[in-house]
This record gives sequence, structure tokens and C-alpha cells, in this order.
Amino acid sequence: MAHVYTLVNQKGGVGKTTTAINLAAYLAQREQRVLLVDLDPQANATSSLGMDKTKVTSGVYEALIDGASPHAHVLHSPQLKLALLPASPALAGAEVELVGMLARESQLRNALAALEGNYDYILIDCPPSLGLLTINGLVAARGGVIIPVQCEYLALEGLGQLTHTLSRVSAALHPDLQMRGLVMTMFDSRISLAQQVVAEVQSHFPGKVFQTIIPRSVRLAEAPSHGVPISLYAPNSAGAQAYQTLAEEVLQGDRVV
Amino acid sequence: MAHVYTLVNQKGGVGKTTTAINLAAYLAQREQRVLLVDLDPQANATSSLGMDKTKVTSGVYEALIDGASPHAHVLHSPQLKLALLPASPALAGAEVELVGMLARESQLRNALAALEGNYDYILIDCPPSLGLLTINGLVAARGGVIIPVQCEYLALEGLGQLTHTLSRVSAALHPDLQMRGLVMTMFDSRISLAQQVVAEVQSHFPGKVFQTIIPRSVRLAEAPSHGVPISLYAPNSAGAQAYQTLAEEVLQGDRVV
Ligand SMILES: Nc1ncnc2c1ncn2[C@@H]1O[C@H](COP(=O)(O)OP(=O)(O)OP(=O)(O)O)[C@@H](O)[C@H]1O
Ligand SMILES: Nc1ncnc2c1ncn2[C@@H]1O[C@H](COP(=O)(O)OP(=O)(O)OP(=O)(O)O)[C@@H](O)[C@H]1O
Ligand SMILES: [Mg+2]
Ligand SMILES: [Mg+2]
Repeated sequence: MAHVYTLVNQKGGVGKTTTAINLAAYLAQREQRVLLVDLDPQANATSSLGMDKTKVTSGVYEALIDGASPHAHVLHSPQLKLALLPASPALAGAEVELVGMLARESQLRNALAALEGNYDYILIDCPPSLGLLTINGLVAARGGVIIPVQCEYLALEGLGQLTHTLSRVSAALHPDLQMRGLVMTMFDSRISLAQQVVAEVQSHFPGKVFQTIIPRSVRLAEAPSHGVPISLYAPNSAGAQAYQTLAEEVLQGDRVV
Repeated sequence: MAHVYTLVNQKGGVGKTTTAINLAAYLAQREQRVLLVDLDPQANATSSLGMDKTKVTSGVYEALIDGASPHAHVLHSPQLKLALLPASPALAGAEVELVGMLARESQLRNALAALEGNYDYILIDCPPSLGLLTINGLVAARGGVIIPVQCEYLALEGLGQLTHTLSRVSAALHPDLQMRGLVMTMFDSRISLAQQVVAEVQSHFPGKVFQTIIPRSVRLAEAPSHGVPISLYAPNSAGAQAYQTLAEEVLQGDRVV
């Protein structure tokens, strides 16, 4: 069965999409069958893989709202050896539509159940909020959540609210919701605050912080404008090597070597 | 009457809170009576001004949901010469509660109407989403919206969706919703992509982009951990000078000299 990991943090701009895209790319390079699900109406994961989000006619929205089998909406990229369930503009209206639906929190989990046999990893990228789309992402996270944490003060502040939400979702909807790990992102060794934030997160979540720390690297910010992951855009950059190491750490932790 | 400006961008981490805090601080230094409204459940604006968000017992939530006169919930900081309508933990539930209310989109505008006479500027910080809290912020924006745009590719991508939302809100709820201006943030002159993003935004929104460009400056990221705006934390830093210049540009544009 697939490892289903959801990238979540309601703080904006902390590297959720960047981590989803590049972790997916390096897992795929290690011959894993990987599906990336773009659950953010901004559709950043979709466009970071070179798709024109305004031309996407169907995707995760249909799987959530129509209950349609998502097989038909998955896009395959032979070049990247990745599959993508894209976000379309309609997703912006999904949160309001979900409010009145039965079992509204588990629509995504139910939709993905039909796909899990085809993949080794399913990574779900969430929007920066704790609304129904993100809740769907949490309920679908059979393997647990991966929490990108930017090495800055305001990102640290939001972790309390996030863990509170995780325990509420676990109590009400998904009893064995795990925390697969926290990934420190945009680390700049010249900034003392960054080192303090890393130490603080490690002390709050002992044993849960991935050893791999993602450095701030301009190549990572450039890659989306070229529509490819860092593994193709700048494979020798510090950002690429960090995500490759992170993928190894995930595989080892999952005993897939 | 007060100039009511709302800081909005559904892309996360682009500098909405940083711009709201520091623009407010420099407008106050120029003897303007300023109120900052924290409409984000993350309460980053509240904590960046040194308040413990878990100890806030009432604030913008009460004004939105109870219709209570917000006078009683405004906190004053004589040191900063600023007033703050803080976010409390209850705000996280406000979006769902607003859904069923009459005139749900104009609760904030109605609440602030009672306060406008006491201030020259009211700045509203929004969460990174286009839900009912942000819509309330847009409907309340009598002076218009200020859009922070991070000088990176993914932030550029989201502007189309934002302008679409602005025109829908304008058509349905707030006919003369203006775009007061776009502020380019976290500009790093060493990065060619940053310069391209600035040029792209200036060509898409001619005459609407503030001339002041906010540089990436680590002092700006450190200030929130000290609970003060940049004007007190590091007044001689490049970030401080940029926000001071932005405040001048806003005052000149508003013919307040
Ligand atoms: N390690 C890094 N070094 C430099 N830039 C980075 C890094 N990681 C991400 N970025 C850039 O920072 C910005 C924010 O990252 P990203 O969009 O992945 O965050 P996010 O959490 O998905 O944002 P949102 O909350 O809007 O969904 C993007 O412009 C991205 O290209
Ligand atoms: N010009 C700048 N230079 C360096 N760091 C900055 C700058 N502006 C903001 N930051 C830092 O970048 C991060 C994101 O900024 P901020 O929190 O203000 O964005 P936001 O748009 O309010 O985020 P959210 O979408 O989560 O509300 C914060 O850690 C902040 O301290
Ligand atoms: Mg994202
Ligand atoms: Mg903010």
C-alpha cells in the first residue's frame, strides 16, 4: 500500500509546495511510483511542474466534489516519472461546496483509496489554512503529515496552533494520524535566529525533526519558473542535494532501501 | 475620515504582516493616529507587537461575531503610539460562524464604522486565503487594498487569481473597491528573477506599483521575535528605511504632508 503523506502548515510561504515537488521528484528518481496531489487552489504544485493551471479541465476538484474516480484526472509526466492530480480553478470554490456534503472531511481519502494500489508514495500539497481542504488532506494522510517549518520566528509561532488542530482531527476523524516529521526549510547559517529556531523545534519535537535541513537556495525559487523540479533544473545546487538527502532519509525511515 | 487600507494576498509568506506592522509604525511616527486590525487567526500582527496571543481575551472576533462595539477591545501602546484590534484564538472559528450570518461579508466594515472618527489610518492584516475573513477585510477597505508581492515567481503567479477576486467583490459587495497599490517585498538585487518579477508587475499594473521597493533584510525577520516594529528594533537597517520611505509615499499619495 502507498505511503500517503500530507504536507501541512497554515503559516504561509514556508516551503510546502517546494518540499512536495522536490521530495516527489527524488523519490521518483529512486524508482518509486509517486503521485503528487495539488490540494491548493493557488495550484502552485501544478504550475511548478510546467502545467498551465488555467487549461486544467479536471483534477482533484472532481475527485472531491463529484466523487468521480480520480484515475481519469491524473496527469502523467514520463520525463519526470511522476503522476499529478492537478488543481483547477474550480478548486477555489470547493471549500464552500464541501461544507454541506455528507462525510465532507473524508472525500479525498475515499477518492484516493481507488488509486493507492498504483503508487508507492502519494504526497498531498495543502493551502496555507486549516479549512476543509486541509482537513481533507489530514484525513487522507494514512502515512502521516510532513510539516515544513521555515527557519524564522513567525513560522515557529504557528506550530502550537497546528499541533492543536492535528490532535482535534485525530480525535474526531483519524485516530492514528501520525507526525511523520518536521522539515526545517530556508535555513541560512549566517542568521543566528535560524539556528535558534532549529534548536527550538528540535527540543519541542524530539526525534521528529528530519536530520536533513533544507538551506535557502535561490535555485529552488527559480525552478518553478522553468516548470521543473530542482532535480532537473539545478541538480548540483545545495537545494537539490538537500532534497535528495531528504528523500533518502524518508526511504530509510520507511525501510524502503 | 480614516484611510482604511487592507493588506491582502492569498499567497502565503509574501510580507502582509511585516508590511502592516511596519507601515503602521512609520505612519504613527509621522503623527498619524493609526489602528492596526489583525484579521488573521495566526495572530502574527498581534504577537509581532509583543502581545501574547493566548492571553488576548477579546478582539476582532467579538467585533465580527457579537457585533460588539470594538472600542472596548482595542489595545493601546503608548510606546509605539499605535492602537491594535488583536486576534484571539477564537478567530480560528470565525469563518465557519460567519457563513450563516446575515450580511456576513460586511460585519467588519460595520464594526469599524464606529471607530473611524478616532483614527487617520486603519490597516487590516489578512490571512493567506480568500475566505470570509479576507472578504470582510476587502469590504471594509474604504481606502482600497495594498497588495504585498514577494519578488519571486510563485508570488507573481497568484496575482491573476487575486485581481479576479477583487473584481468579484467589487461587483457584488463594494463598488468602489480601489487598488491603493502593490508593494514589492523581499527584493534581492543579486537575483535576476527578482528584477524580472518587479518589471513584470510594473508592466501588468502600470502606475499602481509603489516606487519604494522593500529589500530582503534579516532585521525585518528578527524584529517580531523582539515584539517591536523595525522602527524600534533596527531603525538604521535597509528594511527600516524602506518602510519609512513607503510611509512617506503613502502620505504623499493621500495628500497628507
Ligand atoms: N529552500 C528555499 N530556498 C529559497 N527559496 C525557497 C526555498 N523553499 C521555497 N522557496 C521559495 O519561497 C517561496 C515560498 O515557498 P513555497 O511556495 O513552496 O511555500 P508554501 O508553504 O507552499 O507557500 P503557500 O503557503 O503560499 O502555499 C517560493 O517563492 C519558493 O520558490
Ligand atoms: N523584507 C523582508 N526581508 C526579510 N524577511 C522578511 C521580509 N518581509 C518579511 N520577512 C519575513 O518573511 C516571513 C514572511 O513574512 P510575513 O509573515 O510578513 O508574510 P505574510 O504574507 O504575512 O505571511 P502569511 O501568509 O503567513 O500571513 C516572516 O518570517 C517575516 O519575518
Ligand atoms: Mg504552497
Ligand atoms: Mg501574515
